[in-house]
Amino acid sequence: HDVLKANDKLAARNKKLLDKNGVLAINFMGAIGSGKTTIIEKTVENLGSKYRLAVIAGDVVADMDAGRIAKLGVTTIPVNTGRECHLDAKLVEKALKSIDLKNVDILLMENVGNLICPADYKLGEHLRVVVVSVTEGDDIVLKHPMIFKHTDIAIIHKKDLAEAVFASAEKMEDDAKHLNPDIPVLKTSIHDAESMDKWFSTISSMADQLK
Amino acid sequence: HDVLKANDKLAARNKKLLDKNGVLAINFMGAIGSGKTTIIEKTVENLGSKYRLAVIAGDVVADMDAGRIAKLGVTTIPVNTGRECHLDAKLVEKALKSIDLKNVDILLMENVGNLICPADYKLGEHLRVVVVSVTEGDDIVLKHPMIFKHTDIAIIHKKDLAEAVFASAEKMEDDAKHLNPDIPVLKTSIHDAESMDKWFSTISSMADQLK
Ligand SMILES: Nc1nc2c(ncn2[C@@H]2O[C@H](COP(=O)(O)OP(=O)(O)OP(=O)(O)O)[C@@H](O)[C@H]2O)c(=O)[nH]1
Ligand SMILES: Nc1nc2c(ncn2[C@@H]2O[C@H](COP(=O)(O)OP(=O)(O)OP(=O)(O)O)[C@@H](O)[C@H]2O)c(=O)[nH]1
Ligand SMILES: [Mg+2]
Ligand SMILES: [Mg+2]
Ligand SMILES: [Zn+2]
Ligand SMILES: [Zn+2]
Repeated sequence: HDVLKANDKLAARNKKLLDKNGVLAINFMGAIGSGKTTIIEKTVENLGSKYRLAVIAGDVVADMDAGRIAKLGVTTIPVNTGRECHLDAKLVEKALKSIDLKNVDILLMENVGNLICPADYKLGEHLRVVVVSVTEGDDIVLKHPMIFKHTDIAIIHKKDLAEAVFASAEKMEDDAKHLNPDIPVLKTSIHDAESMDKWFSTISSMADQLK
Repeated sequence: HDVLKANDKLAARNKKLLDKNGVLAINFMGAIGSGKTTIIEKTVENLGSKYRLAVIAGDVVADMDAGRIAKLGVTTIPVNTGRECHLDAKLVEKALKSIDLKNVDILLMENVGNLICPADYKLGEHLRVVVVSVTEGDDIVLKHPMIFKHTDIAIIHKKDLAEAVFASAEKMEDDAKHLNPDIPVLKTSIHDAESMDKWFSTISSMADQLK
């Protein structure tokens, strides 16, 4: 598929540029409203003193997520995808031009909410994270096998609300582990500090290993 | 755009076939896990005695939603979209072949969870419904103006959980009304029977008017 091939080439170029500058890039994919921006906010707050961070915040229109994240004092580049339902390497290439990469350790990229297309569009990232939340229903993992098979970390978020939507976070965790036995699968909630710490330590140890 | 033009042509053919058989077709779009299947289930239970119903249940893979709906005893055709992130007129044309249309009053079609592409892909429907839930965050409406501008009914669902996710269902309702002043905007929850009745009466009066 020509479009995908062209995107792969551009993604490889982005990755080369990131590697040249020693930047670890993370692609945050997930369902609409699953908690991607919230998790990025918490990550900036927690890791921001130990690592130099930058963020690319993708949204269909406007720059609401970029605005939220920028409030934390971190370099944040807003990107609009418009009618496209996924970030692509070309949009990321353009955003990278606005970042002083040699002074960045970790680049967090928030993809638009979509569990289908982002699986096929590489951005030049080193790590892929998929975020789904229990409020989408606990069949959400089995319903989207492709994206779970092609990710490096799976996060089952908003676990505090599982009972309220008749969902089992444990079932979602099991489903993800069956689809992809090699990856960490985390169950998180902003109300459970320990669960967030587990995410911070997972991502920082992966960051330290890859750098 | 050739693909969209070809889809429009096929959608027009589907609509002609539905009109010939006196079938009112509804396209249920919305975010992943927003409550589309739940609302369709409730609609089947409530309207199933007054109208002859049929359902086309779209899912990326497998037939989980079709299975849920079929349990209610209604004709349910499962459709897989695979790597495509929206139902299209071709998939619907194929599904219609399995339905005895002359004996159907209302056809409910569940689109895959996506707030971007379904706006562009007509299926041959008479009515479009967009379902989002408060658990996606109350910025979700403003973030997806296109789909709200091109819908006939907007549903803000799971309103019982608004406080738990720091969201305002009223803000979401206002945002939808500003984007599209001409359409009914409903706030619903399975725990508020009156809110569901409002949906049932909205859709049945629209059904009676269009028939
Ligand atoms: N109860 C609860 N609510 C949460 C949690 N994390 C986030 N939320 C709420 O979930 C909603 C969506 O959070 P966001 O961070 O905006 O999600 P997102 O994935 O970035 O959304 P999009 O970028 O629009 O796809 C907001 O209303 C948050 O307040 C959690 O752990 N528990
Ligand atoms: N608290 C609460 N939970 C609800 C409500 N409606 C649905 N749910 C829950 O929300 C989750 C998703 O519901 P579904 O009906 O499967 O949503 P959907 O839009 O069909 O999901 P997909 O087809 O997978 O995109 C399930 O866990 C339901 O139990 C509601 O009004 N309140
Ligand atoms: Mg976000
Ligand atoms: Mg469904
Ligand atoms: Zn797509
Ligand atoms: Zn799409």
